[in-house]
Amino acid sequence: ERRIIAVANQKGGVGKTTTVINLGAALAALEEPVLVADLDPQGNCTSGLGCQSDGVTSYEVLEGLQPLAAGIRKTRFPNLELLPANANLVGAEIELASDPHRAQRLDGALRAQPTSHRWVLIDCPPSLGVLTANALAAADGVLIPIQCEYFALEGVGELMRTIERVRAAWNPGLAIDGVVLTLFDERLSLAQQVVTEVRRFFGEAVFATVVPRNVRLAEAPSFGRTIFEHDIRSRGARAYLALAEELMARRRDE
Amino acid sequence: ERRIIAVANQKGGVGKTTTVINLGAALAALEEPVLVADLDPQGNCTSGLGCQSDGVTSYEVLEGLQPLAAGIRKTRFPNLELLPANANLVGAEIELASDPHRAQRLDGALRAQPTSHRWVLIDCPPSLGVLTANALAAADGVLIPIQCEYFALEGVGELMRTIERVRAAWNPGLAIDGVVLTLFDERLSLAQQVVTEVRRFFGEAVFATVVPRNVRLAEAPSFGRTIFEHDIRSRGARAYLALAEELMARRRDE
Ligand SMILES: Nc1ncnc2c1ncn2[C@@H]1O[C@H](COP(=O)(O)OP(=O)(O)OP(=O)(O)O)[C@@H](O)[C@H]1O
Ligand SMILES: Nc1ncnc2c1ncn2[C@@H]1O[C@H](COP(=O)(O)OP(=O)(O)OP(=O)(O)O)[C@@H](O)[C@H]1O
Ligand SMILES: [Mg+2]
Ligand SMILES: [Mg+2]
Repeated sequence: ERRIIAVANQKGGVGKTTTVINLGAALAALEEPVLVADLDPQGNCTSGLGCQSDGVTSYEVLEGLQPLAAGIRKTRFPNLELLPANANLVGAEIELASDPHRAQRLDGALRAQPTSHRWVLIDCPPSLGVLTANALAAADGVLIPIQCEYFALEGVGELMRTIERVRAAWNPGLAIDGVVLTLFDERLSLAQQVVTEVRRFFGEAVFATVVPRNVRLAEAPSFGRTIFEHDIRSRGARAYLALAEELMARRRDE
Repeated sequence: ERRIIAVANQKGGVGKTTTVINLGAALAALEEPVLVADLDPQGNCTSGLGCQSDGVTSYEVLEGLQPLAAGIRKTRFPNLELLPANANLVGAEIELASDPHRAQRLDGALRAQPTSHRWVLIDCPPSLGVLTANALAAADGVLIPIQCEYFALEGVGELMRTIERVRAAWNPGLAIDGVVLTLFDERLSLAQQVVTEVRRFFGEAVFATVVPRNVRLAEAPSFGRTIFEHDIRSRGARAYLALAEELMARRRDE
């Protein structure tokens, strides 16, 4: 059975893409088949995995021009497939604006196409528009990366309200699969305060694993590599492996 | 005379808000009156300057419910005023979607209201929707913060195409006032490559000043302080002061 997780936070640069790529790669390395769905017009997931974004992408799937299967492609990593994205997705926000079912396009495409993946990780853009709405409407759960810096807490209330709206309108079963603290920099006195405050707000939902700020994670995508290829001994690699194991354990416990 | 600058880049977390707050504060410290206009529904500029976001905000001004003057408020910093933002702005994207003149709302409000500011710095959200279109249509120039990391270069082409579209549709005189390299981390071998590549792509437009990754800059907004209040001896403070002087020199040379 497949679990669909939207990795979302409208705050920019908090590690959504880095989490989708490396959590996806960790799950794949642990023999769990993963589909990464790139729903960000910037296509950072697509390029970060070293893939091209020509041919059928998430744009054609959202617009109903192609079935999901036509867009799914293999990556060089075993157990890891990708639905790529490119800048055409910017058009979807405008083109779908008048369609009352605009937020249910991805959900329809995923329901119509059973696949053998155990996990589907959807990378969202830094906004709460129609693309993120599609991801939340299609998802079983949301994973919220929160950067351990000041502005990181500002948007969380807005994100929670959006999740409520999506539950009310399209997806009553949408769960919070977890909150992952990212870009933790121990030199920043503020970072620990953010960790404490986030744990107070979200409680048990916050993963024990905290992803440190780690230079290796910033370098890896420029080579189209996951952190495991780039530097498996790094703190970044260990953190995403631990996060994958925690996510799998939470699923077993259900 | 007033110069209106949109600080824009759809890539998230590249230092747009940090640049608007601290470049604004540096210009104000150099006796140049500044208006900061927050056009991001996250309202990070508003909270980073220690201001509230109740009452009249950029939402009411864009919707034509209130004139610009009603939204402008003093901050505790001399020569620095603010048009605040809050999450109501999310509504503007949807409410204005059917208005053919949706992108010219801010321009209209600014033209209708001469002010004594020498600079207007507009903080944009991490997207290329109607809010950023309003900023670009109203601006004399664009300042593009680019983070010295891999994904930072990915979206630049898309941003340039958007600027072209805005020039063709609404604002033929829109200039590139400059590109500022931010979050430069000398431990990251990639950072220097990004600097070289950005200088090759943008040439003279790139400011000589490169803003280093500096813990003090990340701490300042949690106290509602500018970098100059928080730690005036820091590398972050020196960088934004140098950037302000460079921007002023470019304006004199015109
Ligand atoms: N733990 C980390 N350590 C060091 N660098 C990181 C880490 N996580 C992310 N980064 C870097 O920070 C930048 C932002 O990360 P990323 O692109 O994953 O964020 P995002 O939330 O997907 O951004 P956007 O909002 O634009 O989609 C990237 O340059 C990335 O390489
Ligand atoms: N030079 C710097 N050194 C250290 N931290 C920085 C620097 N510039 C920005 N930051 C921190 O990085 C994070 C992202 O910066 P900021 O919020 O200014 O980016 P942004 O482009 O405005 O983000 P968004 O796309 O969400 O609007 C913030 O936590 C900020 O404090
Ligand atoms: Mg991303
Ligand atoms: Mg910002």
